[in-house]
This record gives sequence, C-alpha cells and structure tokens, in this order.
Amino acid sequence: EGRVLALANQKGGVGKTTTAINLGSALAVVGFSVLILDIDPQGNASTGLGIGKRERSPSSYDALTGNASLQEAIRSTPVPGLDLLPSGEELLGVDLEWADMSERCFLLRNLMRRINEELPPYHWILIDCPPSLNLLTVNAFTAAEGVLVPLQCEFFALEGLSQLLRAIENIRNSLNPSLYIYGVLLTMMDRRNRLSEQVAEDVREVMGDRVFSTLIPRNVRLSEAPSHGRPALLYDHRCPGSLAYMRLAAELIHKEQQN
Amino acid sequence: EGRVLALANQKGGVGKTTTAINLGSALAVVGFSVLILDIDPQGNASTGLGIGKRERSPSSYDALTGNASLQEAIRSTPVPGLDLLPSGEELLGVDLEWADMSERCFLLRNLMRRINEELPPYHWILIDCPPSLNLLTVNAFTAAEGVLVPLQCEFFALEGLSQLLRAIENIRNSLNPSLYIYGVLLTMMDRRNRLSEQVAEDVREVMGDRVFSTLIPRNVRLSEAPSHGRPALLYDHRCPGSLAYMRLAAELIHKEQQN
Ligand SMILES: Nc1ncnc2c1ncn2[C@@H]1O[C@H](COP(=O)(O)OP(=O)(O)OP(=O)(O)O)[C@@H](O)[C@H]1O
Ligand SMILES: Nc1ncnc2c1ncn2[C@@H]1O[C@H](COP(=O)(O)OP(=O)(O)OP(=O)(O)O)[C@@H](O)[C@H]1O
Ligand SMILES: [Mg+2]
Ligand SMILES: [Mg+2]
Repeated sequence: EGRVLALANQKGGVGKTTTAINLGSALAVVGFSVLILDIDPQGNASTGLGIGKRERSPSSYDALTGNASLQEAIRSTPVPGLDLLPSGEELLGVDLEWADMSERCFLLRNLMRRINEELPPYHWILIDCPPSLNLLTVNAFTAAEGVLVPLQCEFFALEGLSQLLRAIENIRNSLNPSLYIYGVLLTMMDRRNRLSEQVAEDVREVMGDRVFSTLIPRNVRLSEAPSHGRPALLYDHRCPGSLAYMRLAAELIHKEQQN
Repeated sequence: EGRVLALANQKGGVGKTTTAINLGSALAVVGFSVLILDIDPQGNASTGLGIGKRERSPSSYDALTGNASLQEAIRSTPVPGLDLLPSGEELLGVDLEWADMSERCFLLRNLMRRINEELPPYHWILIDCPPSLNLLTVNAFTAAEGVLVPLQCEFFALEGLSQLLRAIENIRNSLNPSLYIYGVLLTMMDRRNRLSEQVAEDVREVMGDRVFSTLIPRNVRLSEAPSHGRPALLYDHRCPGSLAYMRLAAELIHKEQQN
C-alpha cells in the first residue's frame, strides 16, 4: 500500500499547494504513481495542474458525498503518472452542511477505502488542505497516516506550529491513533535574510530530525508556473525551485527505503 | 460613528494581519482612536502588538460569547491610541460549537453594539479575519460596513478574488445589505518581478478605482517587526513598509474627507 500524506498547516500561504503540486510531480517523473486530492475550496492545486474551474465536475465534493464514480472524478494531469481529484466550490459550506452527520469526520477515510478497492494502487497520495483546522482538515488527518507540514521561514508561521502540533495530537488521541508528523518542510527560505535563518534554526531546535534536510528556496519561477497550469518541473525544470523539489522527492524515497 | 472594516481574504498569507497592525498603527499615530478586533484563532495580530498567548484572557471569544466585560477584554498596545481585543484559542472550534445557535452569524454585530454603547467612540475599527470564509468571517461581514481586501501580487491570490466577491455579494443579499468593498490593497509588490506587475494590472482592470493607489512593497522589515511585538512603525519607521502604510492611512483619511 502507498503512503498517504496530508499537507497541512493552518497558517496561510506557507506553500502547501506548491508542495503538493511539485513534490507530486517530482515523484511521478521518477516513476511512482501519485494521486493529489484537492480538498481546499480555493482549488489552487487543480488550477496549478491545468484543470480549470469549469472542468471540475464531478469534484472531490461529489466523491466525498458518494455522488460520483472514481473513474469520472479522478483526472489525469499534464504530468504522466500524476492524477488529481479536483476541488469543488461546494466544499466552502461543509462545516455547516455536515455538522449533523455522524460520519462527518470520516468521509475522506471512506473515500480512501473506495480508492484502494476500485483503482490500481497509488504509491503516494497527497492531500492538499485549506489554511484552517476545520472539518476538511480533520477529514485529512483521519484519512492520512502522516502529516507533511510546509513551514514558511517567517515569524508568524513559526508561531502557529504549536497550535498545529496540538491539533494533530488531539486527532491521534481520538480519531486516528496512527497519525504522526511525517516531516516538516522549510519553504521560501531566503539565505540573504537573517530572519529566515533564525526561523530555520528555531524549527530545527524544536523538531529535530523531523525537519527535512531539503530546503525550498524562495524562487519566483514556482509562483509563475501555476499561471501556465503546469508544475514548475514542466514549466522550468532547471530553476532552483524545481531542483529543490526533485531533491525533496529523493529524500522521501530514501526515507522510505530505510524503513 | 467610526468606520468598521473587515480585513478579509480566504487566500492565506496575503497580508491581512500585517495590514491590520500597520494601518491601525498609522491611523493611531496621526491622532485617530483605533480598535483592532483579532478574530483569527492563530492570534497573529495579538502577537504582533505585543500581547503574548498567556495574556489574552479574557479574549475575543469571551467577549463574543458575552462572558467578559469590555473594559477587561480590550487592551492598550505599545501604540498610543491603538487598542486591541486579542484572539482566543477557543475560536478554533466555533463553526461546530455555534452551529445550532440561531444568533451564530450576529455575535460580532451584537458585540459592536456593546462597544458603541459602553466605550468612548473609536474612529476606526479593523477586524482581522482568518484565511477562510467560515462562520468567523461571516460574523465580520455581518458586523462591518466595508471589506478591505489585501491582495498579494501573486497568481493564486488573483484566482481567489472572484470567490471572495461572490461571498461578499451573498452576505449583502442576506445578512448585511450595506456591506460593500471598501477597497483592494495590493501587497508584497515586487517591482523587479514581471508576475507582480501583471497581477496588479489584472486587478486594476477588474476592480477599477476600488484598488487603492498605495501599493505595499515586499519589505523584510514588515515580517521582522512582529517578532519584537511591535508594528513596523515603531520597529523601523523609515523602512519602505512603514512609509507605505503611512501613505495608505493618508489615502484612507483623504477618502473619508471627500465623502
Ligand atoms: N518557494 C517559493 N518561492 C516563491 N514563491 C512561492 C514559493 N512557494 C510558494 N510560493 C508562492 O507563494 C504563494 C503561497 O503559496 P501556496 O499557495 O502554495 O501556499 P498555501 O499554503 O497552499 O496557501 P493557502 O494557505 O492559501 O492554501 C503562492 O502565490 C505561491 O505561488
Ligand atoms: N509587504 C510585505 N513584505 C514582506 N513580508 C510581508 C509583507 N506583508 C506581510 N509579510 C509577511 O508575509 C507573511 C504573511 O503575511 P500575514 O501573516 O500578514 O498574512 P495573512 O493574510 O494575515 O495570513 P493568514 O492568511 O495566515 O492570516 C507574514 O510572515 C508577514 O510577516
Ligand atoms: Mg493552498
Ligand atoms: Mg493573518
């Protein structure tokens, strides 16, 4: 069975989506079969992989509520070996809509079961979460085995880490006893800036070897690629951003081989 | 009566908190009395104004649920004339906790009434929202008269604008008929980067004169200041970030005088 990781951090704009798209692509180009689940109502991962707003029906909302076949809902992307379950706008209202459903925290876990039963196995499943500890992120924590935490090298992002760790601990003690921190990824690292280095040091002190040794530098090509509906690896495979995500993929593969 | 603005955008990391802190400070240093309401469970505005996690009780959560006196909950900050109602961690669970309350969308509006009745009037009240269109942001849209939309000059941020405009329109048609777009603020503008300029052009095309002429440049001093519990205006009043927020305050004051 493959690895199921939730890319989560309630701090906004830290690189969750950019990591889902580019790590997913890097793992796919070296031959793994990868699925990205976009459960953020913003749908940035879907846009960044070329699936426009009008092409998203059926969406992850339809799949979660059991109203769509997986064959229809899961799409291929411009990257061979990388599939996507696109986001749906209806995800915006689920906190209220599902409030009375006893299964509200397990809809994604149930969907995973269907994916495992009905589709050829994926080596990696990456879940792109919204910037919040809401019901959608709780669903991701219940369905995943590990959390990959993108962490921007900024002061506010460091501040939110303890709240995130507590939320993960709460889920471990209740809905998903096997949930753990798969790793912390330092993003938008700017070597020229003292604050960036300081935050990186502080995170390593707190999280030790759970911090990936691969650092993602601040690189404008990573933020340009989504406007072309392509991951950075296809848009500019030689840029520092693409190289960093290839290194990250290698680090994850090495980590898996050791276990 | 003063101006009540919600600083909102469901896209994460676009500068909502940085704008609340530094625009609030700039308006206060020129003599206005200003109140910042921190309703984001992350509590970044509270940290950035020097109110640590252990000093936040009673918090905005206690004030919203009617369990705290305003005199106790509203604090002064290092900036004369700028007060803060700090965030509380309990805000994390309100979507579910308040789901069955008929008043769930009006708690902040009710709190505003108390503020107007019990305290000397504020000229400006700025509400710092979480990166989500959840119940807390809906409360802000119901309590405020205008929405100030910080918009990062990045592709993904531009993509989320239409979703935000629709959400505001929905609130206008239901809970708050007088809600309007007070203005769109372009943030983290990097003149050297073609994408930044392109996004700024696209936003001006769509939003016309609702886009403030003041641009906030990318400036590392803005992200350093919060680690000292001070707004940039006190940390480094000569840096490009501080000057830009002083210009923004002047633009808002001028806009008010014209009306
Ligand atoms: N390493 C990087 N260098 C430069 N820009 C980056 C980098 N990583 C991400 N970005 C840009 O920064 C912005 C925030 O990144 P992204 O949207 O991936 O974060 P997120 O955590 O998914 O945001 P949200 O909380 O809204 O879901 C985007 O505009 C993205 O293109
Ligand atoms: N103009 C700027 N130049 C450089 N850094 C900035 C600027 N504005 C904000 N920042 C930094 O970028 C990060 C995101 O800004 P901020 O936290 O204010 O955004 P936000 O929209 O409030 O985020 P969230 O969605 O998590 O609430 C912070 O680390 C902040 O210090
Ligand atoms: Mg995202
Ligand atoms: Mg904020």
